[in-house]
Amino acid sequence: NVAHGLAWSFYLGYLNLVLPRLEDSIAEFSAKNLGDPFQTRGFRKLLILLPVNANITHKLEDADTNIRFYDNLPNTEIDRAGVRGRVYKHSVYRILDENRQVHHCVVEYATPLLTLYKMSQESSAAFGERDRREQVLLFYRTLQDILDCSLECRNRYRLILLSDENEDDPHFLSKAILKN
Amino acid sequence: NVAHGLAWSFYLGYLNLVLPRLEDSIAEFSAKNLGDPFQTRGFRKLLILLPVNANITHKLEDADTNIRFYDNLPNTEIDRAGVRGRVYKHSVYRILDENRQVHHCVVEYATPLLTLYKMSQESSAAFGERDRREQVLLFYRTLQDILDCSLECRNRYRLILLSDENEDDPHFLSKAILKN
Ligand SMILES: Nc1nc(=O)c2ncn([C@@H]3O[C@@H]4COP(=O)(O)O[C@H]5[C@@H](O)[C@H](n6cnc7c(N)ncnc76)O[C@@H]5COP(=O)(O)O[C@@H]3[C@@H]4O)c2[nH]1
Repeated sequence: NVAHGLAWSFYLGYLNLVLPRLEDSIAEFSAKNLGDPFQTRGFRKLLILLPVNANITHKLEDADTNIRFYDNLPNTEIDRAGVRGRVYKHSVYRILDENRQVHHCVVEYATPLLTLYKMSQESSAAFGERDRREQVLLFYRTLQDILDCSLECRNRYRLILLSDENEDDPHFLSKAILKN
Repeated sequence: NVAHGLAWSFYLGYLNLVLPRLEDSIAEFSAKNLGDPFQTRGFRKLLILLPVNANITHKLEDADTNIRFYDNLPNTEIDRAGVRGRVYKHSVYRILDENRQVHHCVVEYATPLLTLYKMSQESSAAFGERDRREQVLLFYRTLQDILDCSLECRNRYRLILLSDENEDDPHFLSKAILKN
């Protein structure tokens, strides 16, 4: 089961490395940014977006004009498997709510869903569009189970499963993020 | 099958992004480094190490004193799934052969093997040491098949499968790399 391995990979090779450092990263960012954006209306967890159709954009503002890129958190550099100082970073977005108030969030899509999407497009991967949706849900459930048992990652993230029913609402994404 | 998904993830999420840019990256590096290390005895492909026991070190010099970190190739920054300017880089190593000649190589371990290794250590992953070896070999074969069909990646890499029989030779790794 592809999703099972990708969920473990996402946890062991990414979330377990970056989530314990997130608080410090946000603190360092706030120290450098006058009027600490996270102190007013900011959310100090990593928001991880999981669209059920695995339809991922590379720039969140392309999906919703109420979302704007603000800045990146400071880089984390880790020696990994022969790559010296491999860089891990997160992006901070300014998100407008329905009252035009600004919120700052650290948000990104779950990258492994890109793999599921592209596999469903590659005939040689033996993986169709119907498998894809099923695998996204399996990825979500497996990841939930793994993270529920992880002491180091506790309370440092929020998994946001995005259904594809309201995609014609131009502000569907910002609302889904802020609901959390 | 965990290895199947990890091989596709490694190709779709990494090799297919970085291998087409490798030649330019090396050219940019050579332009900045007097006495272009790659012109003398250098290898202009990405050498990807796959130890069958998935035993990966984060710094190659820890595995063999004939290997020394030299420098990193220039960063590549790509907007990926909401992360703005995600950084991709490779490390260049100076490797001594048995005649004490220096060779420069772009080399790294296949990071997904770290996931296989750690899964075999996590009881909740339902994945034992024996599965691990089998999965490394499946990862290798699947990756070979994918890359054989990839026009964009052709001739820009070398997969080096490392058996665990000669691990007591202190220069096993440098010899295995240079044999290629
Ligand atoms: N958002 C995000 N930011 C990151 O920096 C990051 N790094 C990893 N991941 C995701 O975590 C999981 C585990 O990563 P691993 O390194 O074992 O496999 C990685 C790794 O073997 C290789 N790879 C990707 N980016 C790099 C990189 N910069 N340097 C070396 N190898 C890389 O290709 C695999 C798939 O990458 P992604 O498909 O981007 O998703 C990964 C993966 O799902 C990331 N996700």
